[in-house]
Amino acid sequence: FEFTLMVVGESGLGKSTLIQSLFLTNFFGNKTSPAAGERIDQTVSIDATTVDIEEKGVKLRLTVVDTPGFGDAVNNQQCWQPVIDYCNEKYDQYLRDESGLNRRNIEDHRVHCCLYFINPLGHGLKPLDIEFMKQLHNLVNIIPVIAKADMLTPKEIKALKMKIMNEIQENGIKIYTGETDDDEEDNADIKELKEIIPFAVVGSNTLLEVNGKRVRGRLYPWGVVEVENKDHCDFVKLRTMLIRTHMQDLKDYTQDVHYENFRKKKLMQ
Amino acid sequence: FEFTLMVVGESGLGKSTLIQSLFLTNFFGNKTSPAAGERIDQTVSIDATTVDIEEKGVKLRLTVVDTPGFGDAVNNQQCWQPVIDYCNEKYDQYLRDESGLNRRNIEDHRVHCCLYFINPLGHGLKPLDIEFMKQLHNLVNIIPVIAKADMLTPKEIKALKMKIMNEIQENGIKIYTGETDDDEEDNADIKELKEIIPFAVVGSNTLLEVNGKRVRGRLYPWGVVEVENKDHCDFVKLRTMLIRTHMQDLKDYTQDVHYENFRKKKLMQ
Ligand SMILES: Nc1nc2c(ncn2[C@@H]2O[C@H](COP(=O)(O)OP(=O)(O)O)[C@@H](O)[C@H]2O)c(=O)[nH]1
Ligand SMILES: Nc1nc2c(ncn2[C@@H]2O[C@H](COP(=O)(O)OP(=O)(O)O)[C@@H](O)[C@H]2O)c(=O)[nH]1
Repeated sequence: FEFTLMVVGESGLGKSTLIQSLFLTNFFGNKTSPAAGERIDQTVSIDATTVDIEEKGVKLRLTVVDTPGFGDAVNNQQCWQPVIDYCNEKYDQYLRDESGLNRRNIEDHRVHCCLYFINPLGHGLKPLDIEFMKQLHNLVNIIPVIAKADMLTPKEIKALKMKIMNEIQENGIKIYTGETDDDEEDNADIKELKEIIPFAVVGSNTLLEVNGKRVRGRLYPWGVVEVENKDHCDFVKLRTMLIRTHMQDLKDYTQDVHYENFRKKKLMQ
Repeated sequence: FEFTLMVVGESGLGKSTLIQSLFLTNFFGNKTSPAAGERIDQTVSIDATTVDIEEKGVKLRLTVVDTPGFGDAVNNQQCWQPVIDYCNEKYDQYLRDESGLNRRNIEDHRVHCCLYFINPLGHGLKPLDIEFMKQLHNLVNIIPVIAKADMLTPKEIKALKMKIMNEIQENGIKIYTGETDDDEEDNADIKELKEIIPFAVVGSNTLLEVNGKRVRGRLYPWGVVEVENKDHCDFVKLRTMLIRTHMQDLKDYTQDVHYENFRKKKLMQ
């Protein structure tokens, strides 16, 4: 089973920590963030790392595509272009493989899901967030997450989610909500997902002891944030959707909608 | 007693909340943040609000200069220029008043202190932070603060402060540390300040009850962050320095160093 997950967001939003919390594997190795002075004209690079992991007895070849440099410069004009190029390159490659002789063993390197990390600090989406999602929503499944949600009170999370969803609607952005046309029997799940998105996540690779239990969390002078506590954040719900209930659907939707979109455009040229 | 405090940092860093927590007065009124879509080409505006307040029996005419739009656009090139222009305008005005007939009643609108809000999310200073401070450190007293410090554990705060101070030193940036040449007797205070800067602050205008006491704080499912608790953040230390111990020194340093700098350059033209 192959799956490619792309991770996009400015540096420091806890992306590597979250990926490691989700898959319990360190995908980003020992990254060294360049000094701020060097990042002034930095461009976006695309780094793909593939690891074979096992999830509930299922062997999974997971590729995580990181996008260091995204949103970090003083001038972020067009910083989404390398991401668009990467997705198109993978579609191009798949199209060639599909039309080739050895069709039975095609490797699927297409991006099946893009986790877009939203900065929890602002008053909603930034211009860059809107621009990115508009440029990519017809190219790849986008799941927006509110990063480092432990800096928001429950009231603030609720208000921010509403604001973000309104801005997404107003800008005609289509994000992945796990909804498909033939979803009669899935209605309860879909409805629940639509109410949670964007997922307010907290990640941690630190093990702490709380009430005699070992939990992943963040220790503050005023309390412990438990990553897997549903009252503390949506980490468990994101993990469930991504790995347990919707992994196949994310691949199907990529194949049936985004890739088809690409094929049509390509063949009409 | 007049004092002008400028507040700089991207929107959402808790600037208005912190100013209100410091002076218990709402300087920013009911601001409406423009929708993200409108902020793409937004420029920086400079808004000054003056309020007469009383601090420990001392009447203070406090002007807070806000800089909405700073760092919020997709392209933030030169977004510090309006701030530089504003500071120079005030120096220009003072120079003219000083050379005029009515010298006894000069109003001092010069910026005595610039609180620069650093985003706690990143891995240190951003290119924009460095550029801003380099452009303004010879023009105005800069006091850097780490905004929304309740999203960092004590260990992370310590590491971030060290990283920021290293980056400030490496870039030859001069920030205000309350240190003057004739500081023999102040050594203990100065030393303490130098170890705390940048102040890791948390602000709140919500009153909560903790152990029977009413405190300003933020209520999370995992605990309460108390703004005035020294174990929780440096809010009290910043307030003490700004309002109690160093307000006069900030004005003196502006007059004796920054303004003199300006005067020399102006007279040599
Ligand atoms: N407050 C908070 N901090 C986090 C969270 N996840 C990670 N961090 C911290 O944020 C810093 C940067 O995390 P990292 O995963 O390297 O961010 P990345 O640059 O987006 O990959 C580290 O100090 C982490 O401990 C979170 O959910 N909440
Ligand atoms: N986590 C955290 N949130 C804060 C803090 N101060 C303010 N906020 C919240 O951040 C949001 C934006 O605050 P605001 O003062 O309007 O930010 P400004 O745009 O920089 O003026 C509000 O929801 C505040 O309640 C803080 O110290 N920590």
